[in-house]
Amino acid sequence: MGRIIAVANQKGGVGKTTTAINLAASLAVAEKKTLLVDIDPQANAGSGLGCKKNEIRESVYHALIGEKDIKDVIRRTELKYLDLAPSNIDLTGAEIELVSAISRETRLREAIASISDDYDYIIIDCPPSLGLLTVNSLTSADSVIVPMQCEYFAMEGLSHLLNTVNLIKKSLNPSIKIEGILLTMFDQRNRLSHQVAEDIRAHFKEQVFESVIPRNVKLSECTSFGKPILLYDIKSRGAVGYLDLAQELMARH
Amino acid sequence: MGRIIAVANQKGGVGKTTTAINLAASLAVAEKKTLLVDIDPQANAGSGLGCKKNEIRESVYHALIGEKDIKDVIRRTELKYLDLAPSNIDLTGAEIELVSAISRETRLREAIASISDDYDYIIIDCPPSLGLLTVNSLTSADSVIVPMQCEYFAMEGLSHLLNTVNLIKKSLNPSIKIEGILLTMFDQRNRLSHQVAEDIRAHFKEQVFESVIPRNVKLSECTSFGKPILLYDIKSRGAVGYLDLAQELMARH
Ligand SMILES: Nc1ncnc2c1ncn2[C@@H]1O[C@H](COP(=O)(O)OP(=O)(O)OP(=O)(O)O)[C@@H](O)[C@H]1O
Ligand SMILES: Nc1ncnc2c1ncn2[C@@H]1O[C@H](COP(=O)(O)OP(=O)(O)OP(=O)(O)O)[C@@H](O)[C@H]1O
Ligand SMILES: [Mg+2]
Ligand SMILES: [Mg+2]
Repeated sequence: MGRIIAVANQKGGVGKTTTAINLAASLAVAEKKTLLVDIDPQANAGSGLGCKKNEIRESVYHALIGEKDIKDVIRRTELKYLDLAPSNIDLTGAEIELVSAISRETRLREAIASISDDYDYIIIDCPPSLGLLTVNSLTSADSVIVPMQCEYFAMEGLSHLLNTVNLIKKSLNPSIKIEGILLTMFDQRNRLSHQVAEDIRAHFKEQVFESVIPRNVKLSECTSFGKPILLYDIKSRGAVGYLDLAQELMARH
Repeated sequence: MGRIIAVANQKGGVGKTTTAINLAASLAVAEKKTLLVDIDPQANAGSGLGCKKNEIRESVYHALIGEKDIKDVIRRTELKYLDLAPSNIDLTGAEIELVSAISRETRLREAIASISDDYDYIIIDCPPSLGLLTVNSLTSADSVIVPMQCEYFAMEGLSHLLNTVNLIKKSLNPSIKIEGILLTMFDQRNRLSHQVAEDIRAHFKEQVFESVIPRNVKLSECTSFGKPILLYDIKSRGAVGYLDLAQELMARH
């Protein structure tokens, strides 16, 4: 049974998609069978792997509303052990469409159940909100990775996200836990980065990953070429950061 | 009748809140009576002006559901000509609560109507989604400012946002127009920044503001002190960028 990990934080632009893509790719090169599920209507995870948005007819949306089996939505990527369940624009309407649907919170869990034994890891990239799409992801997941920028606003919304995880733990998914808080866009030269990182470690102690992702322009550039960082520049600090993270994760499970 | 401007982009972390706070503050020091409306449940605009989240009892939420008049929610700030209508955690539930409510898209417009003559500018900070809170903002606004990071994903979601604006123009708010696309976090040293900025200008021509906001750590630091950049470091490149933007805007209206 593969481990299902949601990458979530309602704060925008903190590196959720960059983490989901590059963690999944790093697990795949370690020959772990990995599925990346993109449940963000922005569909950035797909495009970061070179998948053109307007090519996607069937997406996670069709699996959520029960029109397709998730097996029919999954596609292969450049990496042998990495598959992708892409998003598309139809997902935007899903939150409003699902509001009055039956078992609206567990649709993704039901969709993934049929394929979870085919993978060692399933990574879910969430949108920047705590709506039904993120709730569905947290209801499906064994654990959640919370990327946090080393910037001021980072700590602001965290209590809200952790409350949501607790609510889900009480009602929909008793086994969910925090896999870890991941410090992203850490800038060595910037005092604020060090200060926020210290605050986060003091507050969350061993819940913070050892691995830290530095601010590294290669992580932006690789996306514009539709490649994960390890296929673009494996020696870059960004690539090393995510390979470290994958190692840290594999050592636990 | 004050000009109502929404700051919107469903892509997360592009500088919506930083733009809303610092544009509003720059207009206020030019002695334009300005109201900053925070309709993002993350309530970052309030905290960027030193307003503690847990102090807010009445927020924009109570004006949206009709429990309070927006006048009772508005509070003063450190700047004489800048008022704030703060957000709080109650707003998170608003999207689901409003789905089946009457006139769910025009609640904010109705709430603002009673005070719009008291201000020269009303700036609305939107959440990173195209849900009912952003739809309410676009339905209330005369125009919309779209902050765009000079990064790869920036262009990805833009067509989706522009489609939403057009839909609103056809049905709910015929007079809305694009005030401008604002290039944010522009990094002089970074090739990708220049490339994306060129692409955006080639594509959107005169719809792109002349003013460009540079990547400037002071814009992050000032937030941790609860001050707009011009009260934190008026000589910084970040402050100059937003003062330029305010000038450009005032020259038009
Ligand atoms: N470590 C890093 N160094 C430099 N740039 C980064 C890094 N991580 C992410 N970025 C860039 O920052 C921007 C935001 O990252 P990303 O899109 O992964 O965040 P997100 O949390 O998924 O955003 P959203 O909230 O919109 O889903 C992107 O342009 C990305 O290329
Ligand atoms: N020009 C800039 N230079 C450096 N840092 C910036 C700049 N503009 C914004 N930031 C920082 O980048 C982060 C994202 O900015 P901000 O919160 O304003 O974006 P947003 O679009 O409002 O995010 P969300 O989608 O979560 O609402 C913040 O930590 C902010 O301090
Ligand atoms: Mg993302
Ligand atoms: Mg914001």
